[in-house]
Amino acid sequence: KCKIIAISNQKGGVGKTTTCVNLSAALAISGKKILLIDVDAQGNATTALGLEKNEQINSYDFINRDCSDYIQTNINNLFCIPSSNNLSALDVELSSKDQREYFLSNQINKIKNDFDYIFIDCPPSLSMITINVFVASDSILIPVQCEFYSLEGIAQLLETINAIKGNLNKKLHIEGIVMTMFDKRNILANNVLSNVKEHFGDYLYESVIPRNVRLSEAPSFGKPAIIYDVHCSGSKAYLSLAKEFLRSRK
Amino acid sequence: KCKIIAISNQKGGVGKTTTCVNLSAALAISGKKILLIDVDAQGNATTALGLEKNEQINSYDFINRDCSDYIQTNINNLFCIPSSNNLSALDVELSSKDQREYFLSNQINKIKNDFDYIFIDCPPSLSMITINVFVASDSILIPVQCEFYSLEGIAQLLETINAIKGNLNKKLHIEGIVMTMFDKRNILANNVLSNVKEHFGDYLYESVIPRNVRLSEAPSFGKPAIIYDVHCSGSKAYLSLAKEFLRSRK
Ligand SMILES: Nc1ncnc2c1ncn2[C@@H]1O[C@H](COP(=O)(O)OP(=O)(O)OP(=O)(O)O)[C@@H](O)[C@H]1O
Ligand SMILES: Nc1ncnc2c1ncn2[C@@H]1O[C@H](COP(=O)(O)OP(=O)(O)OP(=O)(O)O)[C@@H](O)[C@H]1O
Ligand SMILES: [Mg+2]
Ligand SMILES: [Mg+2]
Repeated sequence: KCKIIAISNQKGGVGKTTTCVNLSAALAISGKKILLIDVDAQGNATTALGLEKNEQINSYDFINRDCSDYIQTNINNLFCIPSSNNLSALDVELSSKDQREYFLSNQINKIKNDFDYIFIDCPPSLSMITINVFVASDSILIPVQCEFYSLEGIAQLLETINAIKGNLNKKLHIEGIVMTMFDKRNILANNVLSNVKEHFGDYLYESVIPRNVRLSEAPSFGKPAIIYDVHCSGSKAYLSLAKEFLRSRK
Repeated sequence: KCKIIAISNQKGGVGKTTTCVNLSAALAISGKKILLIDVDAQGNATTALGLEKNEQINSYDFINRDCSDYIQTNINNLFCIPSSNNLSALDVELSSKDQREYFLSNQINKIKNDFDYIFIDCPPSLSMITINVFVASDSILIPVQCEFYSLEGIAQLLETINAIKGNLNKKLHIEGIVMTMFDKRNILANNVLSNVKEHFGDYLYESVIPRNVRLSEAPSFGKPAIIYDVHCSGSKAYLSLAKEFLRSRK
């Protein structure tokens, strides 16, 4: 049975795309059949996989035009529905439609049996697109940067998730929280980590993603970091996260 | 005559709030009368100034309820209209209204003569709120993080700005581009900087904001970095940016 997981946090630049791409790739390499859907108009996940935005098969047409195709990436077992610039108009377009929260969910149901997992890379907002994703998903994986502002956003995100769970999608739950860009020499980062452990310890993955420049270099080569440089500290952390993810799924 | 400047970039976590707060504070200390409007539902700028969200005077009521008050911060010459959680519903609410792009601009016109500059901290999206900001503003100051993904977003942002300039706000122009979180030891950061210089050199400020942990510590004390630690490299860079900003205004 396929599980659908949103990678979301309305705080910007916390490592959503980096987590979505590297976790998807790590699971694909371990033999799971994975679909990555990029619903962020920026299209960073699309670029990170070496693909082009605004092609014939894209997530705007997937949601809005009933076109349920996907494409193969150059990584075995990893498929993708790339981004489109049209996504930035989708929020306004959806908000006047009937059943506006269910567009993505209706489409995903047509293809989900082809995969073990579907990961959805979200934009940094709680817009109508993100609501569509929360309604379509089984769970949400939340990257949290080891910074003060990130703490503020978690409570608001959990409130929104509970509201969706109560009204639109009863099965929705938190898959887990992963700390990103951790610099162990930095007191603030350590404070933020212990703060999250204290308040959200039940959800927190043991794998902590370190700040590692190789993770931010990889997208310019159109490859996930675990392919670009499997031995760097960032890749090792994402491989360990993938193992922990599969263990907690049992 | 008051100038209204949006701090915007749809890419998340690039330093919009950090730039908006520190530039506003630096100009206020130099004697200019400044209003900072926080239209991001996350309310990071509100927190950075030691203020609370969802108070009686907030930016949701300012835009949507015709309430044109503002509050004094504990910094001389610096005033604020704090954020509100209600902002996350505003996009959908505005999209069905008549003249939906002009709500903020109509309100700002009532108070703008009280100030030398108004800075607006934007959320990481090109939503209806951001469109309202672009219609209300004279110019846009764009923080760009020294990362590969940031390059991708600039072209899309400039396209949106030109579309607004052509249809809704003829006076809109680029105030400038400021590079943020620059680490001179990092080859990727140097590549991104020279890339932006080559393609957008006319807009690029000479002041480059270095990666400096003191900038990310300051918000937890409710103070701009230039107050929390005026001697750190981050504060010095923002003070130099403020001088450059005033020079280019002449
Ligand atoms: N662990 C890390 N170490 C160093 N750099 C990182 C790390 N994780 C992500 N980055 C870089 O930080 C920036 C932000 O990460 P990313 O784009 O994945 O965040 P995001 O949450 O998807 O952003 P957005 O909110 O814009 O969608 C990117 O330039 C990325 O390459
Ligand atoms: N020059 C810098 N050096 C180190 N850390 C920084 C710097 N500028 C900003 N930061 C930190 O990086 C994170 C992102 O910055 P900030 O929140 O200002 O970006 P933003 O563009 O406003 O994000 P969002 O897209 O969520 O609104 C914050 O935790 C901030 O404290
Ligand atoms: Mg992203
Ligand atoms: Mg911000």
